[in-house]
Amino acid sequence: MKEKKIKLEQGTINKGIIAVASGKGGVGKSTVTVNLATALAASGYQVGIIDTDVRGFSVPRILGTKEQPKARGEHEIIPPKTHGIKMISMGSFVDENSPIIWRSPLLGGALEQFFKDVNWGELDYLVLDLPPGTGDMPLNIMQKIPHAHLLVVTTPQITATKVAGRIGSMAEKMDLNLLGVVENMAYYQCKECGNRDYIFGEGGGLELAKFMKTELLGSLPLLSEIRRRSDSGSPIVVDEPEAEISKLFMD
Amino acid sequence: MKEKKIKLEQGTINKGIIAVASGKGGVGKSTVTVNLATALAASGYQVGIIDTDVRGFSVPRILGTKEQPKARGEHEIIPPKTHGIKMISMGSFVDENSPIIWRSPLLGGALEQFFKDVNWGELDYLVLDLPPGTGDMPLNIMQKIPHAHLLVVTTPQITATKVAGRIGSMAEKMDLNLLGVVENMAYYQCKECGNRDYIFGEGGGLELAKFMKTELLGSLPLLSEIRRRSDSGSPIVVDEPEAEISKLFMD
Ligand SMILES: Nc1ncnc2c1ncn2[C@@H]1O[C@H](COP(=O)(O)OP(=O)(O)O)[C@@H](O)[C@H]1O
Ligand SMILES: Nc1ncnc2c1ncn2[C@@H]1O[C@H](COP(=O)(O)OP(=O)(O)O)[C@@H](O)[C@H]1O
Ligand SMILES: [Zn+2]
Repeated sequence: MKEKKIKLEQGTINKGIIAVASGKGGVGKSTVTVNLATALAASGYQVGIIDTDVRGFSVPRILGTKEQPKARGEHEIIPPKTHGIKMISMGSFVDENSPIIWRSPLLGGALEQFFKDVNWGELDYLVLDLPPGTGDMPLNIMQKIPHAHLLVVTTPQITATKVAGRIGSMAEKMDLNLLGVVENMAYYQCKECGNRDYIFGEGGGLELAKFMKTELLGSLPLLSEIRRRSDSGSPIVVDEPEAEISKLFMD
Repeated sequence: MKEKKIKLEQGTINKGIIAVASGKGGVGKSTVTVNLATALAASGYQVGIIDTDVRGFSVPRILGTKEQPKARGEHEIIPPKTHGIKMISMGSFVDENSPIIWRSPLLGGALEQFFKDVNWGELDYLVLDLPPGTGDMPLNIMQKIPHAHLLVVTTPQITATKVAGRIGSMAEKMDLNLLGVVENMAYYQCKECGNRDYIFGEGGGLELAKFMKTELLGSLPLLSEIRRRSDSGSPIVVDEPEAEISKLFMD
């Protein structure tokens, strides 16, 4: 990853911004965002997350963040820190029961505020969880972070990869640097007898990476442990760094 | 199901309209829509489907429909028939590459046209695949079909059921009749050793049905056969009516 230092109003990002996108909802984009961030933090980096997924602010739940951000003055927001990661979610500023239609116009202004008013301090990486899909929302956000690296999460089905491919061509138009593709729910491995079943098909991740002229960074299995930890707010990388799945996130 | 005969411009619906909704994308709503319709057709009923899911018109692919609707005059559209099911998709009137934002305003007018200008003939059931979520789109459609029965598809995770619960309260406000809940991807059963793994958790479907004061109609397993058949356009109920999964749809 080409490193580029970015100076913020209240802090710096020493290595870069990683924006995590997906073609459809429900492919595990937020799960990958949080586990990637915790893997980076476990390797000793200073990491921040911004949750801009207006369809469902699930980053705070998956990361296990209970505190709200605190305001020190009019233009200084202190982000809560969980498992060594500073995190700000649109969800702390928007009512989760408000219709989605109201949430997206707020997003543009809120994002600028998160870069200016949040006291991020010294960060190595800032990870952004983008809204799902290829509509105007993720596009508007990508335009505000021209220097970001893009990570695309997909599941193996043809339809998930076709839609995610549109993200790739969007990124090309805007000259964002494509980091690679993560294929999630790639297969299921039985705990009892070790049999592997490619439930959602095989090879979709690799096909998408080739189509987008980038690399397949890894394939994650469908694992009840991942879902259980997401629901309880303790990402798998934190508790079991040795587990096979954590290694995949660490690479 | 309370039966109600509905007179259309070009046909009648003898038993009723079933609208299939879901709180989030990717839970298998379109897959359940098509398999429910094919199960009804296999039991000898005359069935039609309208695909209004503007986020991705996947009903034609899952049903295996290759033909386009034909126009006989300005106000007579003949729907293509596949596996004995007449089907009209918004996808045949809207370019799949157009941004989603443009698709929803068209939906209202198109739906009225589908009821007036399509020559449905004698139908027992009309099944509608709604757009996912609890935003304005599915709401606007539900308002146009006040006499419909609502089927809610969810996966077992807490978040999927929480969002789907919002659909239930929407339906109550609009006096739609709740048919029940279908829990999809409820568990994975290993083909080799029979071990069951509740990957996405247990009991979410039942909890949602209780919350919405309705019934859990069935729990479908995560099965690669279902995905493979959806990708190849031959719904499982058509080829293997005896399979356990088909029986679940038939009930
Ligand atoms: N590899 C995996 N194995 C098992 N469950 C997963 C996996 N990845 C994601 N999940 C579960 O799938 C659901 C959707 O994941 P989420 O990250 O919220 O998706 P998205 O952000 O793409 O909408 C969550 O319940 C999550 O716990
Ligand atoms: N019970 C199931 N087992 C295996 N795959 C499934 C099952 N239900 C749906 N799928 C697959 O999951 C993906 C999402 O299903 P789809 O019906 O398109 O969801 P939605 O309409 O809710 O967005 C598709 O690739 C489909 O083939
Ligand atoms: Zn097994």
